[in-house]
Amino acid sequence: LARVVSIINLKGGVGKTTSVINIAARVAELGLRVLIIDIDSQGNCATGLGIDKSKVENTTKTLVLNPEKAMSCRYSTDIENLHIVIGDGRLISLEQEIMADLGRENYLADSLESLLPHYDLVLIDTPPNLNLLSINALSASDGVLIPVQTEYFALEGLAMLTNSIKEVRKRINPRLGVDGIFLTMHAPTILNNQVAGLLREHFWEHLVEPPIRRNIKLAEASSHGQPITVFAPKSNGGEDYAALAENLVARWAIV
Amino acid sequence: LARVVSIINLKGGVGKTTSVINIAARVAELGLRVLIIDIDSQGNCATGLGIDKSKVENTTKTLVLNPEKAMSCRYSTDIENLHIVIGDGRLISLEQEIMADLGRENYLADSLESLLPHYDLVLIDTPPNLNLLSINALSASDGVLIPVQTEYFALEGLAMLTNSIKEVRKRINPRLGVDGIFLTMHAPTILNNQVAGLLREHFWEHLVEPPIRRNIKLAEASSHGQPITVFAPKSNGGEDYAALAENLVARWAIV
Ligand SMILES: Nc1ncnc2c1ncn2[C@@H]1O[C@H](COP(=O)(O)OP(=O)(O)OP(=O)(O)O)[C@@H](O)[C@H]1O
Ligand SMILES: Nc1ncnc2c1ncn2[C@@H]1O[C@H](COP(=O)(O)OP(=O)(O)OP(=O)(O)O)[C@@H](O)[C@H]1O
Ligand SMILES: [Mg+2]
Ligand SMILES: [Mg+2]
Repeated sequence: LARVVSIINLKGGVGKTTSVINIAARVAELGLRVLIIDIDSQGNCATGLGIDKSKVENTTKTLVLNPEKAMSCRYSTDIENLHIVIGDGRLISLEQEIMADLGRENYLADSLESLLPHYDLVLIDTPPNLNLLSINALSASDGVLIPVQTEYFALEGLAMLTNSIKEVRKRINPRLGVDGIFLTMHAPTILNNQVAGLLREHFWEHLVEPPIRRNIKLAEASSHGQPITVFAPKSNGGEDYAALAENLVARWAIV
Repeated sequence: LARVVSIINLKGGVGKTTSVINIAARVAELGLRVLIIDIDSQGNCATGLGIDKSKVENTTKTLVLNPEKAMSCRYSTDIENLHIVIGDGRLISLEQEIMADLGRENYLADSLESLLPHYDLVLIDTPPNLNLLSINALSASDGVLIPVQTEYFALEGLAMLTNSIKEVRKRINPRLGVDGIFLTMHAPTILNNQVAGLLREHFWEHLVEPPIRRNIKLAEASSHGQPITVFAPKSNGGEDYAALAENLVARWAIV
């Protein structure tokens, strides 16, 4: 059965979507079957993989409300072994629709059940806020991955996030672990190195190397609708995400 | 009476907080009385201005729920003419507390009334999602400012945002205008220039110059708890935000 992992950080713009796309692509390249689920209404995962959202009929909203349709919510990508369930603006109204339901936190976990046998890894991209859909993602997950930009504001939200994860583990999903914290958009500046030092000191047991260096090729890849493994595998971004993904696979011990 | 302006973009990490702090600081330096209101539970505005949130008693939550305490929710900063109402984790529960109330969208507008005579400009920092507090900000505002990072993912959310603004204007606040769209984290790369070109083409009537160039001094300033006007006024970031703020003051014709 697939391991389900949410990539989450309440701070905006730290590289959650970029990480989901590029870790998933590298793990798929290694021959493992990967499914991305985008629960962010911005739906950037589809864009970053070159998929036209307006042509897609079933989305994450379909998956959450209709578990029997789960298999037909998956779309293939240009990457072998990599499928995606696409997020879009329809997710905005979903939260209000299920807010009063019994077991509202477990919709996604229930819908995922029929998909897990078909994959080795499920990666969930989340929005920069802890809404009911993010809680659904945490409730359905075995672990979380936390990308942290090596800047000051990004440090601030980390304590709030780890408290929220503990809360979800206590009240909804006892198996939820922290699979790793990794550094993103890291440049060799004094500030970035200072913050990296602080993170290594406080979170050393969770830190997964290497840091993802700031690299314009990663932003360019997204604008071309390709993961970095296809667009520029030999770039800094390509090499960093390949090494990170391989370290994660070893941690997950997926064989 | 003060002009109330919300800085908003549903995309995370595009420079909303950095812009609130640095525009406010420059406008205050010009002698105008400015109030920042932080409705983002991350509370990065206080950090970026060197204020220790744990020592603060009244916050934005206090302001929203107790209009009679409005005057004592303001805190001074190291910048003359610049005050702030501080956001923090207590805002997370606020949304649920007022969700079922009559006129729930107008709490902030009602609380601000007694403060407006004391200021020329009120800038509201918002979180990267359209929650009830963001709606409160839009309902209380005369205009919005939209920072846009010159990258592909940032383009995507823009259409959704302008639709939401139109919706708020139609159903809650007819006076809500778009005071400006400006470019942030702009580097002289092919990608950034391409996206800037697209933005100039589609939004030329709203675009306020100059673009804010990517400049590590802006991130460093925040880690020192100072606006760029104090930390490094002669840096690219200092000059860009000074020019942008002056162009905005001219647009707002605040005298
Ligand atoms: N290592 C990197 N080097 C350079 N640019 C990067 C890097 N990682 C991400 N980016 C770019 O930075 C921007 C923010 O990244 P991304 O959108 O992945 O963050 P996010 O956390 O998913 O944002 P949100 O909070 O809005 O969901 C994007 O334009 C992306 O292309
Ligand atoms: N022009 C710039 N050049 C370099 N770094 C910048 C610039 N503007 C902002 N930053 C840095 O980029 C990061 C994101 O900026 P900021 O936190 O202001 O964005 P935001 O839109 O408020 O994020 P959120 O969506 O989480 O509220 C911060 O670490 C900030 O210091
Ligand atoms: Mg994202
Ligand atoms: Mg912010």
